[in-house]
Amino acid sequence: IIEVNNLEKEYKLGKVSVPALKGVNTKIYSGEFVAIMGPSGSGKSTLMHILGCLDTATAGDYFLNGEEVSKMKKNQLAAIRNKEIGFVFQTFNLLPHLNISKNVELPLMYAGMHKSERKKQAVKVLQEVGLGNRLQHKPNELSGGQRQRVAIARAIINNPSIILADEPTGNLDTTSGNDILSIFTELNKLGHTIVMVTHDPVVAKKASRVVYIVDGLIKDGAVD
Amino acid sequence: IIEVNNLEKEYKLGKVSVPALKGVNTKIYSGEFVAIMGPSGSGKSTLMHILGCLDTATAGDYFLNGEEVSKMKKNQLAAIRNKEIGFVFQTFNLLPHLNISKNVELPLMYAGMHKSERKKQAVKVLQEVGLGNRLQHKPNELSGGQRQRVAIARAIINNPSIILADEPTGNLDTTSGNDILSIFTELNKLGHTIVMVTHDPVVAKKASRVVYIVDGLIKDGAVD
Ligand SMILES: Nc1ncnc2c1ncn2[C@@H]1O[C@H](COP(=O)(O)OP(=O)(O)OP(=O)(O)O)[C@@H](O)[C@H]1O
Ligand SMILES: Nc1ncnc2c1ncn2[C@@H]1O[C@H](COP(=O)(O)OP(=O)(O)OP(=O)(O)O)[C@@H](O)[C@H]1O
Ligand SMILES: [Mg+2]
Ligand SMILES: [Mg+2]
Repeated sequence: IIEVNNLEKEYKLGKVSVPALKGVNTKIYSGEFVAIMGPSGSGKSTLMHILGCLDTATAGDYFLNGEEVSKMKKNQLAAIRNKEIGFVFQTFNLLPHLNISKNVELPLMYAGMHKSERKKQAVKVLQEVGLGNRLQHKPNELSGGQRQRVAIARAIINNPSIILADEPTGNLDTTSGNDILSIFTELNKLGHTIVMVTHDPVVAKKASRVVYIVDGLIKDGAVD
Repeated sequence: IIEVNNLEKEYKLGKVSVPALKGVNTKIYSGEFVAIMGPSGSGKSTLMHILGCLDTATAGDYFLNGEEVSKMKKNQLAAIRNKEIGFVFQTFNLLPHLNISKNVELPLMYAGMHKSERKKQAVKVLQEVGLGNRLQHKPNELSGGQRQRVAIARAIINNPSIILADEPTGNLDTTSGNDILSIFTELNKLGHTIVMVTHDPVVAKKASRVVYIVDGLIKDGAVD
């Protein structure tokens, strides 16, 4: 379902260039639950953004469901991002001027769902992540872990076939973190493919396998 | 050094009010290393902001070094914030338009330090947190864990007597997290008082004791 070959990503800052990914090769099959681990700054979020069609590689290929992503047109990419991929950002990226119910409805708006049905789905998924009593709050009226849970709710609301979660439990206590993991495990049982960056070895154990990224490359075996 | 009695904090959102702290009593002695744990949304960051003189309580007292904080004048509070307290925010709060070297120099600018000496100190502390090769980067040109480390560097650069760290390792892999903990343990050995919110039981073990906050109140014994 996801195949990257020799993926490279170089950030240019004036004259300096930062090689964040140096030739990553990996395959992720439909229905897998893969954890990605590695040191801070090793390239995990960079890879996730490319997989989520939010950024483009400097070199190498990315095949999504057999199609070469770099050859896709803009509207085709946008359609994939909105319908097939749910993305939980490491920095949440919620809209500050909307309450969390409206924040979470956004993917359903893109899907053309009617207002009353969208609101119903938003309430349902926010209750699922334990925020049913915070529907009117804006993101800056919530705790760090509550914002993280809103980001998770928004990523899963339109039932995407692929969920890309970048450190979804980094701001959560053990119990809330376990609740989120159960949600992901349930979705995985229903056939959703999950790729999750995590720093927590306990969380990584819930995945079917772990991919390690060190200094822009995939390494075999456990590191850290 | 820190004493709060019956501390309450209520957030008002239109007609609704959220009681984030419901009567917190605690004492922290000079030179202690205290971990604060508790479920997401339980009031930890709210307490930290009041301790850091960044927010005021709705009721109750806060004595810092024997002085009643709510009776202090604005300039006295600002002086304490800049000279005596280093704060690591859960959301980092870095200035996006400045590179990390300038971001980290800010507390030294308030202290009136000269430019060349400030720059020297900034480089030293950034090297200490492993970012010596990222000095020219702006916060949005860094990974999540790298931003967290810049926030930590900024909090410790002017050698504050009290360090308040709100989940300082939430975005770090185990190794980087241990490096940060060693920095805090070293500072504690030198006499700095450290209050650290964490969700990680391994991190909490490094503290001399753990305070648990559940639903706006301090609870005895382990929870989660
Ligand atoms: N916009 C950018 N410009 C320049 N360099 C960047 C940019 N974004 C990231 N980098 C660099 O690329 C490298 C990889 O960053 P990335 O965010 O992928 O790391 P990560 O593995 O997600 O780290 P963490 O675990 O800390 O979140 C880092 O060394 C970082 O400094
Ligand atoms: N500005 C605000 N307005 C209204 N309610 C708020 C505001 N800030 C926080 N809250 C609420 O106060 C409660 C405590 O928030 P706080 O940020 O202290 O939690 P926390 O213990 O730090 O949680 P986490 O572990 O998720 O970071 C939460 O239930 C939150 O929804
Ligand atoms: Mg990252
Ligand atoms: Mg918090």
